[in-house]
Amino acid sequence: VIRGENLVKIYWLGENMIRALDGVDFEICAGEKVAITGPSGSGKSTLMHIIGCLDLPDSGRLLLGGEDVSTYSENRLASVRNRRIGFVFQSFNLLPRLTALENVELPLLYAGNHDAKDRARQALETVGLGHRLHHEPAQLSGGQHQRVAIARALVTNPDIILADEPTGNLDSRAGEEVMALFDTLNAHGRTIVIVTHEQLVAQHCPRQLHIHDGKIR
Amino acid sequence: VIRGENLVKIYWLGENMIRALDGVDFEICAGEKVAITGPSGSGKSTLMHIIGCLDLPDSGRLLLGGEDVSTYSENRLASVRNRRIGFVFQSFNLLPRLTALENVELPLLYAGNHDAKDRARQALETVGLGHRLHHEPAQLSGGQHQRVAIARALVTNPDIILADEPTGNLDSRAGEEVMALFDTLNAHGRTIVIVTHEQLVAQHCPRQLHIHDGKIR
Ligand SMILES: Nc1ncnc2c1ncn2[C@@H]1O[C@H](COP(=O)(O)OP(=O)(O)OP(=O)(O)O)[C@@H](O)[C@H]1O
Ligand SMILES: Nc1ncnc2c1ncn2[C@@H]1O[C@H](COP(=O)(O)OP(=O)(O)OP(=O)(O)O)[C@@H](O)[C@H]1O
Ligand SMILES: [Mg+2]
Ligand SMILES: [Mg+2]
Repeated sequence: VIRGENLVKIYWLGENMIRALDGVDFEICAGEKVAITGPSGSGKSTLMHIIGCLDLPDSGRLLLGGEDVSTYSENRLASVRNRRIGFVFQSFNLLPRLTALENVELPLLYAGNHDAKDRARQALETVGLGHRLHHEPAQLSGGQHQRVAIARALVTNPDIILADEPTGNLDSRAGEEVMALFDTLNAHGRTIVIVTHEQLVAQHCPRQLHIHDGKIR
Repeated sequence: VIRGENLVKIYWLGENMIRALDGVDFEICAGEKVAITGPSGSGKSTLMHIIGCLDLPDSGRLLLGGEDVSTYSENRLASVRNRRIGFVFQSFNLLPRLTALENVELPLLYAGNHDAKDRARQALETVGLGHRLHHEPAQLSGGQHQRVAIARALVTNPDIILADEPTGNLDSRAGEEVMALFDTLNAHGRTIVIVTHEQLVAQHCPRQLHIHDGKIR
């Protein structure tokens, strides 16, 4: 369902050319659970942003369900991002002036849901934050931020879950609960892609893609 | 050298009272290496901010070298923070409009150093970022952010290093390099306090303080 063909992403800093992705090919089938591993700075987040339709490659193609997403209109891309994909960002990206509940509600409001508040509350209870609904990000611990970001990614019940280091700020028990949650979703047919630095999380996935200097090895 | 006596920290949200620290007593000797562990939301970062003189307890005392820091003037507190303590924040807290080099240079400029740029460059090379000196935070990966935050905490050569989850975004190799760096500093007499969710990091420390619901157990 997700296919990358010769993806290239280049950043320029003055005269320096940085090949964040240097020709990446891969295929992920519907319902798979895949881990992406690799050293810091190797291109994992860059790849996730392209798969998540948040960024375009400089060359190469990304295909979702066989269709080249670079042919999509801006509206169709936004709809894919909002309804088909749930993205857990490495740095969470919560809106600082909204409470946890309002942050998680937001994707449902965009999608036009009428029961957004109830579903958002449920998602936060699932990650153990039922007692923190009305806290703003500045009033939450690091691991609580991370769990709000996870709840927000899952609340729209997306087909594809992209999680960029979802357990980095969680103690082992909270981390296991999150992995169990992903397992349940995977058992229901959701496609799960997890970038992780944790061996236990990576080994938990049937398949692993290793990235090094912008290439898959 | 660091002593906490019955530290209490309370947050109010409307009528809800949150006991982030609920009477914490502990002592850390000069030159020790101590890990602080505990579930997400248990009060670890709150405790670190009080130890680092970034925050005051609501009751109880923090003593550095036997002196109650609540008796210090604002100037003396700032001087302690700048020269005696190096703090690695859980969410890095880099200044977004400065490059990596400028971010790391900043504490040295405050302290009046004339060789700030050279020392900052060296600190960044030590954490493997010699090739990223002129990138701003938005142009760095998550683990690169974390390593800039570590370099900044160490560049003033502080007596006390407080690291709040310093390896959460690092692959195992980069994480080991950071722990080796802390070991070297500890061998030279620096006091090291590390909040961590990683078992391997915690077991690496001769002593561990476990926090649960704002109390040490
Ligand atoms: N400004 C605030 N207002 C209200 N509650 C707060 C505030 N800051 C922190 N808290 C609460 O205090 C508790 C302790 O927070 P703290 O950041 O110390 O946890 P932690 O142990 O560092 O967690 P983590 O491992 O997730 O980083 C949390 O439950 C958090 O929700
Ligand atoms: N806007 C940018 N401008 C210049 N270089 C960039 C930019 N964004 C990312 N980079 C560089 O691209 C490389 C890949 O970044 P990316 O965030 O994908 O790494 P990563 O594998 O996710 O790392 P980590 O494990 O540390 O999160 C890094 O070396 C980074 O410095
Ligand atoms: Mg990353
Ligand atoms: Mg914390």
